[in-house]
Amino acid sequence: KKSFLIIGLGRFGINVARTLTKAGHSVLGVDNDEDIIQKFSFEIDNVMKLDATDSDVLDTLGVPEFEAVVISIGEKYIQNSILATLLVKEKGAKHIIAKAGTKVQGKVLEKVGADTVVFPEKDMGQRIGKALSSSTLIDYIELSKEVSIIELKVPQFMLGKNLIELNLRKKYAVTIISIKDKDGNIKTPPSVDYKFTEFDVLTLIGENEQLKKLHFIDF
Amino acid sequence: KKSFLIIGLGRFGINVARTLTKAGHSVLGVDNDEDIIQKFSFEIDNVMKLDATDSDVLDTLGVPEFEAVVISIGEKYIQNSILATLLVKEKGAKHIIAKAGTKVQGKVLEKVGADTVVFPEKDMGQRIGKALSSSTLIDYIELSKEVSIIELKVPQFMLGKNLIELNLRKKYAVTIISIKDKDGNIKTPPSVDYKFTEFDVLTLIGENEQLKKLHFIDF
Ligand SMILES: Nc1ncnc2c1ncn2[C@@H]1O[C@H](COP(=O)(O)OP(=O)(O)OP(=O)(O)O)[C@@H](O)[C@H]1O
Ligand SMILES: Nc1ncnc2c1ncn2[C@@H]1O[C@H](COP(=O)(O)OP(=O)(O)OP(=O)(O)O)[C@@H](O)[C@H]1O
Repeated sequence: KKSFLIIGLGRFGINVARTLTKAGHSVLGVDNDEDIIQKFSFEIDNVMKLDATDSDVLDTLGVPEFEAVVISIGEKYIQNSILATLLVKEKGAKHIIAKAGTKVQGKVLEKVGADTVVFPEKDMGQRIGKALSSSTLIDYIELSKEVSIIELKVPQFMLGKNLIELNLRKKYAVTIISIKDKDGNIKTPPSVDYKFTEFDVLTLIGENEQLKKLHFIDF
Repeated sequence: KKSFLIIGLGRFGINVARTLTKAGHSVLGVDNDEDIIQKFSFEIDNVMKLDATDSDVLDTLGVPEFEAVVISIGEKYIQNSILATLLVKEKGAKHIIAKAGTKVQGKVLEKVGADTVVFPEKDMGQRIGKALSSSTLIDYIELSKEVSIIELKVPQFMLGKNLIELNLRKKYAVTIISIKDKDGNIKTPPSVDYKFTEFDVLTLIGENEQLKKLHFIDF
């Protein structure tokens, strides 16, 4: 059982807090908005109204004892987000995760001490943009700059064939991880003699260059 | 080349617009905030200041001609988000994606016509919460209620062994999709005689029940 400090209880922050609470960890959620504190006081075991840019107040929290500190103050209060990150870093936070809206804000947060910066709206915006851009792509997750996991509607050329005949792994180093049929049943790992059918949805992994060659993605 | 209508150019909306623009599609971005329109007028081919809750104005856009309409008005203007969705549905939008902050808002948006609802901050908050909750889990993506793809630090019991010896697929129906070594190089598919080493990061897929049995996840 670990303990976590969540600074800023917007949508992102409260969902980190809820998830950790559900997993049985101890959570201290802080926010300087009284209404927000009232709203979540029954849900999160410890909530406290405080201004996270107040160095003295932060001293009372025992920052180094938390497994991690999550700064989830949004762009509306960008200076608060930056100052709070700087302060908890100074006070010895073991691990800092900060939420940012723009790349620029993210760079500043890293400079002042954030170990990890997340971009919830930017990430989701890109995933949706990519899925909309292709008529077959459903979802797309970057594992690294070169490798992605994608979910897509079974391409025309695969219909009626099985993995042995298609030989995707040898030809393109693309691996089908799972197949979801039209009723939503997921088969993983897929069997090599299964013949692909219309309405199958595939989850597969491969290098972006190879995925482009196969027209699975176009970006 | 397709065309898309993005209503509301907050962080989520602008990133959908940018991603589609990069992929070569035609984008019309609308917002009723003049500053926002000015800010993005050079970046997105078509931007227009308008109130998306004004039915007559929406009539001038040719809503049914867009491949999809994305409603990315946030919780701050929740009634606008709901009314804009209702209106574009009435005007024959082919496909509507709407952003929501809470489950409740998401349900209402579905009722008034959204085909897909996304929760950027909630999703990311849960992913971060889950990664923080486990000392080995790095990332976690739900493919369905029963199946997840997870990224985790190589567990103790796998060190020095290879996939043939571990037999994870036969025993637990868990498939290792890729292995990232400490220099960030990704090997996919992993070779079956590779002996797992400290600092390896694994991406694997399996049923949540099995992942729990292996203590890969604890939720
Ligand atoms: N100095 C501060 N100390 C503590 N909490 C703060 C401070 N400044 C802002 N906050 C809180 O941070 C929370 C999140 O900020 P805001 O609502 O701007 O972010 P957001 O980007 O809309 O968040 P989300 O997208 O996660 O909903 C707010 O509840 C706000 O009260
Ligand atoms: N009736 C409307 N017509 C057009 N645009 C609108 C309307 N109401 C709100 N908007 C715009 O929607 C945009 C996004 O709304 P808001 O900033 O509340 O969302 P948000 O949740 O903070 O967004 P994000 O998290 O994506 O940054 C704003 O730029 C706002 O001007």
